[in-house]
Amino acid sequence: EDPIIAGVAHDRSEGKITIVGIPDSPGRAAAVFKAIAGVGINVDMIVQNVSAGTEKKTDISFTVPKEDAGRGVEVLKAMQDELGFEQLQYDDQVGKLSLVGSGMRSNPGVSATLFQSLADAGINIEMISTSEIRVSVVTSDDELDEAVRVVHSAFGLDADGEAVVYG
Amino acid sequence: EDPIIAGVAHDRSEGKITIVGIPDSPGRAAAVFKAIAGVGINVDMIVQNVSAGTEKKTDISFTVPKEDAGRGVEVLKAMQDELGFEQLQYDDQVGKLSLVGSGMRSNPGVSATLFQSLADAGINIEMISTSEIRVSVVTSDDELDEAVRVVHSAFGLDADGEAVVYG
Ligand SMILES: C[C@@H](O)[C@H](N)C(=O)O
Ligand SMILES: C[C@@H](O)[C@H](N)C(=O)O
Repeated sequence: EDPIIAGVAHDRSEGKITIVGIPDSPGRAAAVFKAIAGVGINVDMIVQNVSAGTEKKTDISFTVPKEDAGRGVEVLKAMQDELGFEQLQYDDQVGKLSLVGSGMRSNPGVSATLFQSLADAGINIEMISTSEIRVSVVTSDDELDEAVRVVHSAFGLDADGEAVVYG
Repeated sequence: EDPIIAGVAHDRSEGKITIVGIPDSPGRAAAVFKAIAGVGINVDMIVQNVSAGTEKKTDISFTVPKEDAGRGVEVLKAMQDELGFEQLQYDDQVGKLSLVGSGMRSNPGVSATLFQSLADAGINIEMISTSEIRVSVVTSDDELDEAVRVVHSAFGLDADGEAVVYG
């Protein structure tokens, strides 16, 4: 199936909280997001990779509206002993870019092209999270506008071909 | 907006490749996925979290059809010097579960409920990747059927309420 690229969405309204070195054992993610939901904070992106080292610890990053991030950090700090994580990081200079389309799973060249366009512009990819219809990357906020420009150009989209698509 | 839970999708056809300790600098992700695309391997999920430690290294995990994983591992092993990663891991006992719906971003309790249902069953969440319409977790393959059962139950879905939805 040919991929369809609907457009590029971008967002700089979110801050990113990273829980560093949380034990990779059942119940930790639940406790984190129960606490965050419990203080009424909406969560956009959640990314957690495997615990790859010898320590059976991993990191959980998630994004929230900037105006709520302070409360999220406070709630989690107060749970540090209970959750057992090593460190909490907060980044409010977050840019999120999503390539929106379909058929991207069966067209791995699409992700490769996206990543290469950012690489050619010297833009670092801080996080990656994908679905069948959306490849999302997080860059720094101050690189986001350039990122949007180079991605439009790489896919032959015109500069105002923004897709308002959710996925 | 109230969340709508359409159903639960699950998949055990994929293997997971984790590139451990790759330098977090522009061009690395592009090189990885150009190589994978270049040998015609479809990629489903890509997850990369931030480089949180002092070393400016991170991990990139991605899933591919099991029958292609061997080729993917070979291609990346051959690039170890060029890419500069520490280690390659391959896991072919991967279960992927996705809660599919809408409005989940503005209803953080939905993710919390998903994670809690797995925690209560003692099921470890190895990876998390979310979008507005899908919360995906990776568990081990042998816990996947139980995971699907407890998630259906937690959301009051009947056992054959599987959604064939892509997102
Ligand atoms: C790290 C966290 O996701 C843990 N593995 C859990 O199941 O809750
Ligand atoms: C780790 C990898 O994503 C790197 N940050 C890059 O931009 O390619």
